[in-house]
Amino acid sequence: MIKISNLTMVFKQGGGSDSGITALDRIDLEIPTGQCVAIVGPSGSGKSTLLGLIAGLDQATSGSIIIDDTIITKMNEDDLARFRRDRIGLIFQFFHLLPTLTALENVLVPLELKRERNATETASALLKEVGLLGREDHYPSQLSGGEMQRVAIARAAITRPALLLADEPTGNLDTENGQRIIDLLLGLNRSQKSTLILVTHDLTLASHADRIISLKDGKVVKDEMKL
Amino acid sequence: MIKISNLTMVFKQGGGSDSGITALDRIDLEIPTGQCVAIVGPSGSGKSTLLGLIAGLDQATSGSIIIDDTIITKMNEDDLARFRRDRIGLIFQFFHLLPTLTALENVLVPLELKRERNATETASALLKEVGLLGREDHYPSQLSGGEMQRVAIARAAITRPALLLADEPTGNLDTENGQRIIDLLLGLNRSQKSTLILVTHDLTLASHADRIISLKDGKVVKDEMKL
Ligand SMILES: Nc1ncnc2c1ncn2[C@@H]1O[C@H](COP(=O)(O)OP(=O)(O)OP(=O)(O)O)[C@@H](O)[C@H]1O
Ligand SMILES: Nc1ncnc2c1ncn2[C@@H]1O[C@H](COP(=O)(O)OP(=O)(O)OP(=O)(O)O)[C@@H](O)[C@H]1O
Ligand SMILES: [Mg+2]
Ligand SMILES: [Mg+2]
Repeated sequence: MIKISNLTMVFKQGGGSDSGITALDRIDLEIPTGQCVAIVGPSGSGKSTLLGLIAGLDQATSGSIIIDDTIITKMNEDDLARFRRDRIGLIFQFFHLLPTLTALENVLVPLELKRERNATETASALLKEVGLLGREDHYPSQLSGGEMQRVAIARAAITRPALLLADEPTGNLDTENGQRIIDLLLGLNRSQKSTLILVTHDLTLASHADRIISLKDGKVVKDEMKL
Repeated sequence: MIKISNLTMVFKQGGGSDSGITALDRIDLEIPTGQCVAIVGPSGSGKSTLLGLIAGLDQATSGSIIIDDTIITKMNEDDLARFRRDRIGLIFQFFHLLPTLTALENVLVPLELKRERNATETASALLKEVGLLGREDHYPSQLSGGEMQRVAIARAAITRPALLLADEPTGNLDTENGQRIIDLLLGLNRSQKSTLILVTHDLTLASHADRIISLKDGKVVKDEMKL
């Protein structure tokens, strides 16, 4: 269960003036374990900011986030890093692959942090599943945009995390590759009971979620369960 | 008129082995001045590679590209840089904004290279047109994904280039902002007679083009004029 209460994020105004930008405005949300949620909304509405706070990558201005019994908003950086390593898979809007590691090595990073055996076979199989057979030894600079995106997806999925946070996971993919990713993510949700939070502009992806939350100007303006 | 003949791009295999990756395989295409063309195809099919060669950013393995009477594939780097500055607007798949310049300053760069007067008013008006009023003074790190994308679009459009090359220009945008961008780009095509080449996975955007070229494994597999 993810419990978000009165969550607010104010950035100092870009130009250095005193007024702030309220990227999130007193958000209240409860997401039951194992739910698949799509978060949609206009560009700039606060989606990536919300995901970053849930992952503990940023510090909220006020409010709280509790994941199961852990108060994310009260943890220090080391504990947050450990929590993420053990429980969260993250797909960033712009991937954040390590440029000095190959596709395979990038996917292996979370498994090595968790010291899993047979890591290489697991990573190769997952790269094949996302259609990257033949690209394992490429560095990010030798991959297309959608190939980099798929490496980022494989890296987040490989530990079968209890909570997967995905920011625009199909943004650089054609319909067919996008569907492969949808199947992979939904598969995690059903077989692993992973909680999935998918930020997306892709209405096909959103249509597969159990619930669609719409943001606008940092607020929740709609919250619909699929019937 | 863009005339592409027998264009081939082979990358050395990612892993350093001797076999190469044929990202483009003997492409022949003619694009009349003022046409609006969508280039579609699966992830990894060669779209960004093709755009990079047309822009003279990379060197083809073989074949030729002629834009009006200029043989792009025979030019040196300085001449290519000047040609791009004077005639081409480029929207990269991952934007390539300068991190140390604000949104407004990023948009101004092409105008300053061309020494235009009233540059600041033109840039501000264009940022407003893409919905970025209030974000002019933000640095790229202070912008959302779709906001950065729109800065990149404004930067490419500001010189009203004779040839605009756009790689996934709506990839990080919701429907409404995406439509604003479609209107802007089509407006350039109609009023400026700019030739537009739009690489995209967005079928809505592609549907507005005069012609849709489909790539697969580095080859043109379909080339359809809209009726
Ligand atoms: N460091 C920052 N300083 C100032 N403003 C910021 C900063 N980071 C983000 N913002 C602003 O906060 C708002 C929300 O940003 P966020 O990245 O969450 O949007 P988003 O919904 O993910 O948008 P997109 O769909 O374009 O990716 C944006 O309007 C952005 O300009
Ligand atoms: N420097 C490189 N070395 C080796 N292979 C490369 C290199 N750059 C690109 N490739 C390969 O060339 C192919 C075409 O890449 P390109 O970026 O043109 O694809 P794309 O159609 O733009 O894909 P996407 O829709 O994912 O952006 C890809 O399979 C990619 O792995
Ligand atoms: Mg975002
Ligand atoms: Mg590409």
